[in-house]
This record gives sequence, structure tokens and C-alpha cells, in this order.
Amino acid sequence: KAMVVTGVAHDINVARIGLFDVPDKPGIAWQIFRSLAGENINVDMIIQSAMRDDINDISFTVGRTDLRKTLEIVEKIKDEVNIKSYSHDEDVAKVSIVGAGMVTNPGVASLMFEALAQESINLEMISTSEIKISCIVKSTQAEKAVRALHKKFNLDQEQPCDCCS
Amino acid sequence: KAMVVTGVAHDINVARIGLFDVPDKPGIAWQIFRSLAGENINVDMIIQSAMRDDINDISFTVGRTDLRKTLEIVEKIKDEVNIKSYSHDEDVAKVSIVGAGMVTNPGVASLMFEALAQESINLEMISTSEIKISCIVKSTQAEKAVRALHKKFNLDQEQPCDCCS
Ligand SMILES: C[C@@H](O)[C@H](N)C(=O)O
Ligand SMILES: C[C@@H](O)[C@H](N)C(=O)O
Repeated sequence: KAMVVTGVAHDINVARIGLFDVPDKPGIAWQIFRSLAGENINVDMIIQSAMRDDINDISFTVGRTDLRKTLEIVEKIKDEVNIKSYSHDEDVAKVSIVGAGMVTNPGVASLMFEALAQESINLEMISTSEIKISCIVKSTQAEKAVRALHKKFNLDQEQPCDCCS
Repeated sequence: KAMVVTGVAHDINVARIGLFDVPDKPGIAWQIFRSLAGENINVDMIIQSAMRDDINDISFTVGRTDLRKTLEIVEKIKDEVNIKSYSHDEDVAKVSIVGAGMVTNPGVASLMFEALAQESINLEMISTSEIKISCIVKSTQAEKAVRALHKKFNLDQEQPCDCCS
């Protein structure tokens, strides 16, 4: 399992925004991200999990310098899109493990979550793809998280630098 | 914008599970995915967006043939992990756009959501990475979604086959 992961990456220029209780119907995500794209806001992660009843939550991350402008846009479109409430936090960081073929290896995500749980690091957001698993954690815990992941996946020997930082 | 996207992928062997109101504290994700990995369940997407108060929802997808066993495991760990409720749906499919450098292009996600919204396709889950944006939609709409995405990103000319299907 450990060989599948070839690197650990982290990014501290991260602010997360959570939009709560948006209508779960076609066109809502489009209205939100069209407004952000229109103002040239560079969105990194977009995460929406399963709905409950006819509402859903959508979270996304932007660079910290874009946070103020992003919140102005969210406030502007809030009524039109019917966003019940929203939250934000700029004291967060993204930590990721990267490697080809992770998705076919059921234990890799579990190992990553184990490494972070053993350091009492709370996972605020999670997103996975075939070659990368990313978690949002408190920025004060980012260094500890990166060290724990290097150790868990045996990458701490002579690793010159994180890949895809 | 359109040139950044080099392919459209889809996967119909998808079942989604939503776990609702789990405690938002370190170790919960580990307990859930350790139990699934222990039974060799191959989890594809794991999605968790921002928490509210001290609870959070976690959604994930598995191959349809693993759904029954997955639900047995969720039912078994439900009380120990404190999962308030869960839902599942196997009539879903994953549609994705792929391409290098998408994340630095704010409009790409918005264009994808536009293409799907214009076909009245509801986005049930969303997950993004640097090179791929994936949405879970109803399986009855998967073909329509793939066609709309090919068209929106000008990929419908002589495209021999979807990449990374
Ligand atoms: C919540 C939002 O994603 C909605 N389901 C949509 O399709 O736009
Ligand atoms: C909800 C769950 O992800 C929890 N925050 C954890 O760290 O495990």
C-alpha cells in the first residue's frame, strides 16, 4: 500500500467557504461558479456531497487573497440563488498525498486518515481523485500533518521536497 | 477555456452512499474507511464538505457490485461511529471532464456546470482536482451529460473515444 503513494503536498494559501442549504436543483452550481468566474476568482477545490431532502451544501476553496472579494460575491448572489447561510475560514491548509493508481488500492485513504487521526488532526474537508487525496485541516496543524504523512507512507527518507506543492 | 479540457469520461458502475451527521472530530473518517478497507471494498470518490456545528456529512462511491456489502458494513459500524442516518443510490453515474491546468482556469468548472444545467441535469455530488472535475448524476442522464460536455468543450469532432473512462 505504501509504495503507491509517491509524495506529499501541502498548500497554506487556502481559504474555505461553505454554502449551506442551497436548493438541490439543476442550475444552482452554475449560477454560483459563473458569478465567481465572472469576477476572475480562481477556485481550487469544489466539494458537494449527497443531498438531504431537496437541499444541499457546497464548499469550495480559494486563495486567501481572494477571500474578501469571494465573500462580497456570495453576499450579492445569496438571495437570488437562495443560499440559506454561509461560513468561511482562512486559517486552513490543504494537505495531500499523491500517487498513480491510488484509487484501486482500498487501504490508501484509510492509511492517510489514520496518520492524521493519530495526531488528533481533524479533517475539515476531504476530496479524492485517482491520483490524489486532499484534506483541509487547520493551518496550525499543517506541518504536523505533512510530517505524519511522510512517516506513514515511508517517504521521510531523503525526500528532497514535496511534489506538486 | 475550452482548449484546456482534453476529454470527457464517464462511469456507470457507480453507487453512492451518504453518511449524515457524523461527529466532526479526529478519527471518525479513519474508523469508517478502515472498516471498508478491511473488507476490501474499493472506494472511488470520498467527499466531505464543510461542517456545521460539530457534525458533518461524508459521501463516497463504490462499484455497484460492492453496494450490498458496503451497506452491511455501514449498518455494523453505525452506532460505534455515531452515524445518525445514511442514504444510498445505485441509479447514478459519474461524468467527468479531464485536462491539464484546469485549476488555473476559473471558468472551466462554470462551463461544465452550464452544459449540464442547460440539459436540466441535477448535480448530486461534485469533486474536483487539478486535472479532473467529476459530477455524480442520475444514470438515466449520463449519456445526455456526456454529449452535452463534448459539445460545450468542442470535443465532439472526431473524438475517437473518451479518455480515462
Ligand atoms: C446543489 C447544486 O449542485 C444543484 N444540485 C445543481 O445541480 O446545481
Ligand atoms: C467528519 C470526519 O471527517 C472528522 N472530521 C474526522 O476527522 O475524521
